[in-house]
Amino acid sequence: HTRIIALVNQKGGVGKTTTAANLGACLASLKQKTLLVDLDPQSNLSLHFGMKVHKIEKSINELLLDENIKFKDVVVNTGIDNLELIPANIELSSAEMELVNVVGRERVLKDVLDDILKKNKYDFVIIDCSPSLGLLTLNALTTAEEVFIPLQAEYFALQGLGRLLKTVELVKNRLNPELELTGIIPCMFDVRRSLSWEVLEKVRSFFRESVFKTIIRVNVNLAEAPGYGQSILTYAPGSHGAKDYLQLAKEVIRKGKRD
Amino acid sequence: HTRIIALVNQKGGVGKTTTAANLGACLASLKQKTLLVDLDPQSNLSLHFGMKVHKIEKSINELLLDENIKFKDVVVNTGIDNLELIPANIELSSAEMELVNVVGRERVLKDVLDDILKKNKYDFVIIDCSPSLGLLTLNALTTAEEVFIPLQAEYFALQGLGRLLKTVELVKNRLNPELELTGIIPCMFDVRRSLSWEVLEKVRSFFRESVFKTIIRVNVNLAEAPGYGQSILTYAPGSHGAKDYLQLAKEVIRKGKRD
Ligand SMILES: Nc1ncnc2c1ncn2[C@@H]1O[C@H](COP(=O)(O)OP(=O)(O)OP(=O)(O)O)[C@@H](O)[C@H]1O
Ligand SMILES: Nc1ncnc2c1ncn2[C@@H]1O[C@H](COP(=O)(O)OP(=O)(O)OP(=O)(O)O)[C@@H](O)[C@H]1O
Ligand SMILES: [Mg+2]
Ligand SMILES: [Mg+2]
Repeated sequence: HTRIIALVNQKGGVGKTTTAANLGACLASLKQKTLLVDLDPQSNLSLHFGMKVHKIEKSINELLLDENIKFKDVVVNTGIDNLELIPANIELSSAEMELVNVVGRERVLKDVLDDILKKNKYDFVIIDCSPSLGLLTLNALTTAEEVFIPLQAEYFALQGLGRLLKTVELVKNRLNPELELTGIIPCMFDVRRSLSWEVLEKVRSFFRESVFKTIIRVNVNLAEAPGYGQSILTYAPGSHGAKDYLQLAKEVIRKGKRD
Repeated sequence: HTRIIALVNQKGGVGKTTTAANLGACLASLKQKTLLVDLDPQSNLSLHFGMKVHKIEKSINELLLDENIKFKDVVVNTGIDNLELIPANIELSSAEMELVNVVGRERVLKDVLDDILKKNKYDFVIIDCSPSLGLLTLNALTTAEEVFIPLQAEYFALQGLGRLLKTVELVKNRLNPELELTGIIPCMFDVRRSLSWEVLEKVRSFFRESVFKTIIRVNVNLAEAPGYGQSILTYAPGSHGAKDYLQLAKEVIRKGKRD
């Protein structure tokens, strides 16, 4: 059974894309066939793997809006075994406007992915979202069976959590009964700051097992890797960043989906 | 003449809100009467000043959509002399959907602010935006005469710059001929990382005088201050964060608008 995971947080810059790229790469290294979906018009996930996004003619945008475009026309290799990507480019920002008047506008991605998974076998699908709770993110939440919330242990990140969980609940009740919050991932964690530990403490006391035990520490290699179009496993395999994301991948496999 | 500034960057988590709050507070401390406008449904700027956003009945949302609501009904005190705020709350996220079908949808904020500035004198208006280039941000760009771009010196932040500048150009040509890019503000700058200096070098060689000389360094006090509802000047007046934002405020006053 394919695990379909949406990485969602409307707070910007908390590590969604970095987690999609590196958790994906680590799952692939553990022999889990993984499909990454870039659902952010900023196309940072596609850039993370060195895609020249302004040159891509067919991407997630065409897959969502044009029935003649097939999965095999858009899916690309990341250069990593067991890891494939459906890239995005800036055209995706117009999709959000175009979807507004489509019947069943929140389910467009789900129909596309259901079709793909009938013919192609993946162990994991990971969807990277933009920092918003708009129509594209709602499509990700309607398609996914699990939500992972990358969270930066800082004040503003904590404030937005309530609204995010309400949205997840609404989607679960109205559009996708399968949807579960599997976990909150502490990202960009600076172990030297008392603020980080204070926020983590609050989150753990409130969300208990829904917080992954693995903490992703701040590590400059994680910020440098995308500049070379590489995952952390290729760019700096011995770094904290690589260790933390490998540990997270193992915990994700072990933990399974909540039911 | 009132300087109207929009803080824009669709990349998330680069320091937009932190700059709005602290640049605002520093300009106010230099006797510049300043109005902050929170145009992000996440309402982080309102939270930064300790507002209980879920309890606010009248905010920027009502000011934009309800003609009976007046400026004096929504403007609040920040507790700092010379610094006032038009707060936001989550209702603002529905405004973006509602504005889609309004005639002249990009000019709604401009009409509101023009009206305010006829009756109230401010030296500066600073508008905080969400991490997107949607309708609310377009309203900010149509209202402002100057754009400041808070930029984190990292790979993804650099990637989005081209698109942001194209959008600014489009708004200038079609909606707001007054609009100028005054400057790029290096934010959350970690002086120990070579990545930071490499990115800054690229930005400076490309944008020359459009990059502020002041660099806002990473400083934990800046991340802690919002948890107490305070600006950096109140929370940690002797910190790097306070020094950097004070220096930025002085440079903003000295530099004036580009023409
Ligand atoms: N653990 C980490 N250590 C150091 N830098 C990190 C780490 N995780 C992410 N970064 C860097 O921090 C910035 C924000 O991360 P990222 O872009 O992944 O966040 P995001 O949530 O996807 O942002 P957006 O909301 O804009 O989509 C990036 O420049 C990234 O390279
Ligand atoms: N110079 C700095 N030093 C340390 N922390 C900072 C600094 N500037 C901002 N921060 C922290 O980094 C995080 C991101 O900053 P901020 O929220 O201001 O960015 P933003 O661009 O407004 O984000 P969004 O795109 O979600 O609106 C916040 O937790 C903030 O407290
Ligand atoms: Mg991202
Ligand atoms: Mg903000």
